[in-house]
Amino acid sequence: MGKIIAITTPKGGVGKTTTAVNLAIGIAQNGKRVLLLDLDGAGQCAPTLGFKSRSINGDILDVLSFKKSFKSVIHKTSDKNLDFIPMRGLDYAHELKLSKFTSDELIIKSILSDEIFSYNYVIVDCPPSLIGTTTNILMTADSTIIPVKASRYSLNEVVRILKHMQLVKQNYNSKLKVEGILLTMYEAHTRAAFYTKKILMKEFPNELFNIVIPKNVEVAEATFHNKPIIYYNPEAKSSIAYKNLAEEIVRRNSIP
Amino acid sequence: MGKIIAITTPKGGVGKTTTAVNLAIGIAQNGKRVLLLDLDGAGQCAPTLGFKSRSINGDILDVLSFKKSFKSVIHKTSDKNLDFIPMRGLDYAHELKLSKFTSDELIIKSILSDEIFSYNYVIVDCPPSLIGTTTNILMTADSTIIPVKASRYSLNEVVRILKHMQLVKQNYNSKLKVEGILLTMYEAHTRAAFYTKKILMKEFPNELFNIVIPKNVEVAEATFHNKPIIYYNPEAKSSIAYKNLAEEIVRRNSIP
Ligand SMILES: Nc1ncnc2c1ncn2[C@@H]1O[C@H](COP(=O)(O)OP(=O)(O)OP(=O)(O)O)[C@@H](O)[C@H]1O
Ligand SMILES: Nc1ncnc2c1ncn2[C@@H]1O[C@H](COP(=O)(O)OP(=O)(O)OP(=O)(O)O)[C@@H](O)[C@H]1O
Ligand SMILES: [Mg+2]
Ligand SMILES: [Mg+2]
Repeated sequence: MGKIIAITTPKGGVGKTTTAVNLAIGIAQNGKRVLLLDLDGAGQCAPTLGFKSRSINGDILDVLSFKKSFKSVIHKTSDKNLDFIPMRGLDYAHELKLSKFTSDELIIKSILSDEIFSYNYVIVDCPPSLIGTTTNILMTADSTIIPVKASRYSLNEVVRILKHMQLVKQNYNSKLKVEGILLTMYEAHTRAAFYTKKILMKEFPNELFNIVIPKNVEVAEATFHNKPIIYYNPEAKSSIAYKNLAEEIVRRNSIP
Repeated sequence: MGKIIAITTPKGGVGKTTTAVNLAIGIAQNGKRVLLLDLDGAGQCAPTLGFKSRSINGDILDVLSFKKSFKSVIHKTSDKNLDFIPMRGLDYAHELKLSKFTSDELIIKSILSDEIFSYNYVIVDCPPSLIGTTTNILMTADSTIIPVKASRYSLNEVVRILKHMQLVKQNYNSKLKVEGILLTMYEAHTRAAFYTKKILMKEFPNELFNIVIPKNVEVAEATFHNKPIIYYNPEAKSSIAYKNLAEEIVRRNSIP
């Protein structure tokens, strides 16, 4: 049964999509079968993997509206170990539709069940929100990765998502746990970075990944070439960090 | 009648809150009466202005639930020209409640009307979303400022919010226009910045502000001191840029 890891925090712009795509690739490069699932209406995983809108034939919203089967919206990628379920960039009407579907917290869990057996990992990109698809995936996920960009705002949101995970764990999904808190776009020389790391090491020492994703201007540059950093420049420090993170996750979850 | 300017884009983490708070202060420093309204459930304007949760006595959710009047949730700040309506950091249940209230797009417009006459400007911080409070405020706003952090992701979301604004303008709020597209946390030496500026100058030459908010590590640092950058370090390049932006907005809107 595939391990479902949701990349989530209600804080915007901290590297959820960047982490979801690069980690999924990193784990696939370790020989594991991975499904990347985009649950954010902005649909930014697709351009990151080089998918143009005409090469997308169906997304999770089609499955929720019973227009397509789950299997039919699984797209192959250039990596034989990585499959992908996109989300097209939703306009207002479709965002409303998605919001209405997912006000039932168990709807995504109900459509996922059988199909994901053939994957070792399902990596899920979440929108910057607590409600909607985020809660839906928490109902069935094994764990979460919580990205944090150095600032008090990001830290405040760690508390918000952890409280919510506690609620979901106690009432619906007892297996849910934190895979780890991940420092992203980290600028080690700044005070904000120093304060953030210090607070996380004090309050969440067991959850904080040792691996840190450094800030690297090429990550944003890569978005103009429709490539994730791990393909755009495999030697970039953040690519190496994502590969190390992938190995760490695979190692932890392979222990008999 | 106060001019309502919404700071909005569905893209997360591009400086909506930072812009809303610092611009509101900048305009107040120009002698104008300003109301800062936080419509993001994360409620990050309050800590930025140094408000602890115990000094918040009511927010917009209280008004929407008919627990408090609009007037009663207006908080005074250290600046006599700046008043503030906070949002407490919402837990899941309250985010759901807010989402249900605001599925009626005209609810916020209906509670705003009379009260805002005494302000010259109402600056509104929006969540990273198209639906909910964002659409509500677009129904009654005069204009929007769309922050953009240099990346293809941010640019894709500019298209999404502009399309949505067009829909709102045609069907509900004919006065709605773009106050400007604002480059934030701008690192002029990077390719991503070069590409982003080039594309915006080509596609939205009339909307793109000449004023650019430079990246400045002290902005995130200031969040640990519960101060906006304009108070934390008034001489920082981004503080000066926000002051210039405030002067530009006041100048444009004072023309007889
Ligand atoms: N390590 C990094 N170094 C520099 N820039 C980065 C890094 N990781 C991500 N970025 C850039 O920061 C921005 C935010 O990242 P991303 O969009 O992945 O965050 P997100 O949390 O998914 O945002 P949203 O809340 O909008 O979904 C993007 O422009 C991305 O290119
Ligand atoms: N000019 C700047 N230079 C450096 N850092 C900045 C700048 N402006 C904002 N930041 C930092 O970038 C992060 C994102 O900014 P902010 O939270 O204001 O964005 P937002 O669009 O409101 O995010 P959200 O989508 O979560 O509401 C914050 O940590 C903030 O401190
Ligand atoms: Mg994202
Ligand atoms: Mg914000």
